[in-house]
Amino acid sequence: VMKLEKVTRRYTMGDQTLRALDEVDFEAWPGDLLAVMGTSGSGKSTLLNVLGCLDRPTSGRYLLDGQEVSSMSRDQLARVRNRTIGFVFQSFNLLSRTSALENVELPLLYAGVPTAERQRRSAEALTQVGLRERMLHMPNQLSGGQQQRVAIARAIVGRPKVILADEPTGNLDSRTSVEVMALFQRLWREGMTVLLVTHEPDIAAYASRVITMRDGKVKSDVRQEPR
Amino acid sequence: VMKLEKVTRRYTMGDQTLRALDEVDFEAWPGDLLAVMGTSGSGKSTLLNVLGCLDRPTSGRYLLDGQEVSSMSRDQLARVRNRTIGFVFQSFNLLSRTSALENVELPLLYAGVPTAERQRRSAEALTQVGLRERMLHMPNQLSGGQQQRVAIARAIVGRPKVILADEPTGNLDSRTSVEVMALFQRLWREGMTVLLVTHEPDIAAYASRVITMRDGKVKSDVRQEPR
Ligand SMILES: Nc1ncnc2c1ncn2[C@@H]1O[C@H](COP(=O)(O)OP(=O)(O)OP(=O)(O)O)[C@@H](O)[C@H]1O
Ligand SMILES: Nc1ncnc2c1ncn2[C@@H]1O[C@H](COP(=O)(O)OP(=O)(O)OP(=O)(O)O)[C@@H](O)[C@H]1O
Ligand SMILES: [Mg+2]
Ligand SMILES: [Mg+2]
Repeated sequence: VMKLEKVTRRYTMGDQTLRALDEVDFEAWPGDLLAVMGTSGSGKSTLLNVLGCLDRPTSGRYLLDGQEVSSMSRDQLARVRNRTIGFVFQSFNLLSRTSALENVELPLLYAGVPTAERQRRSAEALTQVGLRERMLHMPNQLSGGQQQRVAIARAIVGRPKVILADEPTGNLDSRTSVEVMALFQRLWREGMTVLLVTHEPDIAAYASRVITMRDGKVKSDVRQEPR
Repeated sequence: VMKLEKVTRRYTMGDQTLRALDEVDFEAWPGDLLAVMGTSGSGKSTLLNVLGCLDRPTSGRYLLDGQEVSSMSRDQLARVRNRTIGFVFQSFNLLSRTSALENVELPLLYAGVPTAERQRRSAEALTQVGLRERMLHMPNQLSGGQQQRVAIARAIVGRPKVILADEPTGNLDSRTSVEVMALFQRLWREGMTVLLVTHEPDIAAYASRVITMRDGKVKSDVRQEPR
């Protein structure tokens, strides 16, 4: 469903060049529940951003559902991203002046879903992440872990084909993390492909496949029995 | 060194009242390396914000070094905070238009430290968190875990008496987390009091004391042999 061929993402700062991704060959299959691990700065977020069409490779090809992403128009890309991909950002990226519920409604608003259905589905997504009691709070009236869960609810509400989650349990206690991983596993069994960046082995244990990155390269790629 | 007496922090939203802290009696001693654990929304960040003078209790008393904080003037409070406390925020709070180095220099700038010494000490703090190669990067040119480490460097550069760290390893892989905890332990043995919020038992294992919060209350308080 997602294929990177010799993808490099270079950053140039003055006379220095940094390869956040270095000639990466990578393929994600429908039905993957994939954990991406690796040290701080190894390129995990960059990988996810390229897969999520939020960043373009400096060289190499990215094929999404068989179609080359660099050949799509901006409109096409925006539509594909909204319909196909749900993204949980490492720093949440919530709109600070709208409530948790309104933040979650955003993808459905773009997709033209009618108001009643939009609100019902958003309330449901927030309930699934344990935030029924906090739906009308603004982001600055929420704890760090609650903001993270609003970001997760927003990523899943549109029932996308693929969920890309960057450290979705980074601010969550063990019990809440287990609830979120159970939710991701349930969505996965219902047919969603899930890629999540995590630095915690206990969380990676829920995945069916684990890749490890270092210095912009994929160092290992292992299938396993999910927890 | 820090004492909360029957401290409550209430939030009122319409006709609802939420107690983020609920009649908390708490004391931190010089020489503590304290881990604060608890579920998402249990009040950990609120506790740290009150201890760090970034938030005021709705009722109860806060004594910092024997002095009642509510009786201090705004200037006094700002000076105490700058000189005594180093704070690592759950969401980093870096200035986006200045480099990593300049972000770390900020507490020393407020304290009137001369330029050469300020830059030397800031470069040293960044080296201690493994970011020597990234000193001149802007925050948006850094990975999540690198931004977190800039926030840590900024909190320790002023050699404060107390470090309050809210999930300092939340975005760090295991190896980098171990390096950060070794750094905190080294500062602790040099005489700093360290309070850190964490949801990871492996990180709490480095502490000499662990408190657990739930629904705005301190549920348990246990001394242990640090890892
Ligand atoms: N401005 C506010 N208005 C209303 N409620 C608030 C406000 N700020 C925080 N809260 C609530 O106070 C409670 C405690 O928040 P706090 O940030 O201290 O939790 P926490 O233990 O740090 O959680 P986490 O582990 O998710 O970071 C939460 O339930 C939150 O919704
Ligand atoms: N705009 C930029 N300019 C220069 N370098 C950048 C830029 N953005 C990212 N980098 C560098 O690219 C590397 C990879 O970053 P990335 O965010 O993908 O790491 P990561 O694996 O997600 O790390 P973490 O676990 O800390 O979140 C880092 O070393 C970072 O400093
Ligand atoms: Mg990252
Ligand atoms: Mg918090």
